[in-house]
Amino acid sequence: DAPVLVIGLGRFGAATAGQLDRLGREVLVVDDSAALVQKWAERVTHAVQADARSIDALRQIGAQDFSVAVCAVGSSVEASVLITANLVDLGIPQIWAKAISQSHGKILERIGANHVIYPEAEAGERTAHLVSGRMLDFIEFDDDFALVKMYPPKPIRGKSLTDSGVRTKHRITVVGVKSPGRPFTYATADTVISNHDLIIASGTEGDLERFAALGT
Amino acid sequence: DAPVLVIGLGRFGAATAGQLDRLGREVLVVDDSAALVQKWAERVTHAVQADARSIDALRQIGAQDFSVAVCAVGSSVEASVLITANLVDLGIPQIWAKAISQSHGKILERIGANHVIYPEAEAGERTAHLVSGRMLDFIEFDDDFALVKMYPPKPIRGKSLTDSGVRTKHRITVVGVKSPGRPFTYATADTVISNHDLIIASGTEGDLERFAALGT
Ligand SMILES: Nc1ncnc2c1ncn2[C@@H]1O[C@H](COP(=O)(O)OP(=O)(O)OP(=O)(O)O)[C@@H](O)[C@H]1O
Ligand SMILES: Nc1ncnc2c1ncn2[C@@H]1O[C@H](COP(=O)(O)OP(=O)(O)OP(=O)(O)O)[C@@H](O)[C@H]1O
Repeated sequence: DAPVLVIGLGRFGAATAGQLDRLGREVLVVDDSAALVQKWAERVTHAVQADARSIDALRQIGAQDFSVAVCAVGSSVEASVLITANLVDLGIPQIWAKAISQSHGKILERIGANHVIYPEAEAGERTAHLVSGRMLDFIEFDDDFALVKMYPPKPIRGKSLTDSGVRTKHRITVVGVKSPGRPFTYATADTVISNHDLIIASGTEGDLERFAALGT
Repeated sequence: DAPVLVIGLGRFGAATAGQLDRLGREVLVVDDSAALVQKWAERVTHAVQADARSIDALRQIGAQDFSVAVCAVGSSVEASVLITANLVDLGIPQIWAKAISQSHGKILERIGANHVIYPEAEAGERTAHLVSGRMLDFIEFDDDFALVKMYPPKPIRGKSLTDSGVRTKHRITVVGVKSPGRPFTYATADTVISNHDLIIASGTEGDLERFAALGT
């Protein structure tokens, strides 16, 4: 519930600030572009113009009082590293920073960013799973646990989950079902999947890819 | 299993092409920068230099034979629209395109992109959920179904899931548990969560936010 400091109103920073605001959090956004600050003045708790590479400028706006900060300045490695170093020197306990490459991210971690985000790389990896055409969404939570929203493969349609052997044969758990016009419902052993449904399925990445390809 | 055409080797395009290659898919990457094409020549099936705004250049490299294409040229709305229009005119059935704003994305949809991706916006929305400090990952699959990897809130630790009333009181389903040094395991009614575990929980966005804040 603590207020969040967001530096940089590019696409990623703007989306972060906007969503925080929608979640009811207080947000102070900082950008060195007066035009952007002006545009955001009414949308969040506070919008301030400053060059975040200057630690004094950050102190003047009270940055040291924040417990969470997001450095959303990506395209200049130098600027993002300087800004992140300032946030560390100001003693902010939780620092999130955007990186545009693995090596950029490693530098940010070394200088004290607790969490590094790679928006384009993560989206690219997700998209690669989706272009096979069968999955509508994909996320990997852990090395051995991924979740997929997909059309049910032919072999499991029109039967209960137990009868189609989803878990016993394919090592997949159908978590839930989304039938058209009805809200999401959790699946049970007797749930029958039709070809109008979307399913949310979990398993390892490999098992999910094979499952999605069944019957093709 | 059809080969994929990826246009643009920026961060998003490169991540998509790289992951497709890792998934064993054939990838043809196109970029108008000779340096980038050179760098990718050994990493994917084929890398070709071309200005994708020219439909003839695309025909010369056989773009019309692809059933899936990804336009990963984001920063110039004009270029991305021209390239996407070419992909549509070439009759490619599945076109994914990166957009840098809602209005950009709407234009791409109108001219025929089947799927529009907003990498920075999606990452920003996810990050906003994560900066509350309690969630380690978050994804919204549907209006009423989201999934979170998180530390278990105090009130549910040291008890079975049934005893802590996770579903009856909080409308949350604990899908699985990740204990340190052990693989992910699916949760059952008798699973007891300790404070060393990470849990993967599902529910609505609102219920998950409240659940994550329990005991704080
Ligand atoms: N030193 C700085 N102090 C404050 N704001 C800055 C500074 N440098 C850049 N910015 C702002 O940060 C924002 C994002 O910067 P930039 O475009 O470099 O990042 P990006 O990672 O490419 O963004 P996107 O999220 O759009 O991909 C811009 O609005 C810019 O004005
Ligand atoms: N007309 C074109 N034909 C082929 N490739 C192009 C064309 N225009 C741009 N590109 C390439 O596409 C890549 C990505 O372009 P750009 O940097 O504009 O997109 P971006 O959305 O900002 O990328 P990122 O994914 O890094 O955020 C660059 O490598 C560029 O050389």
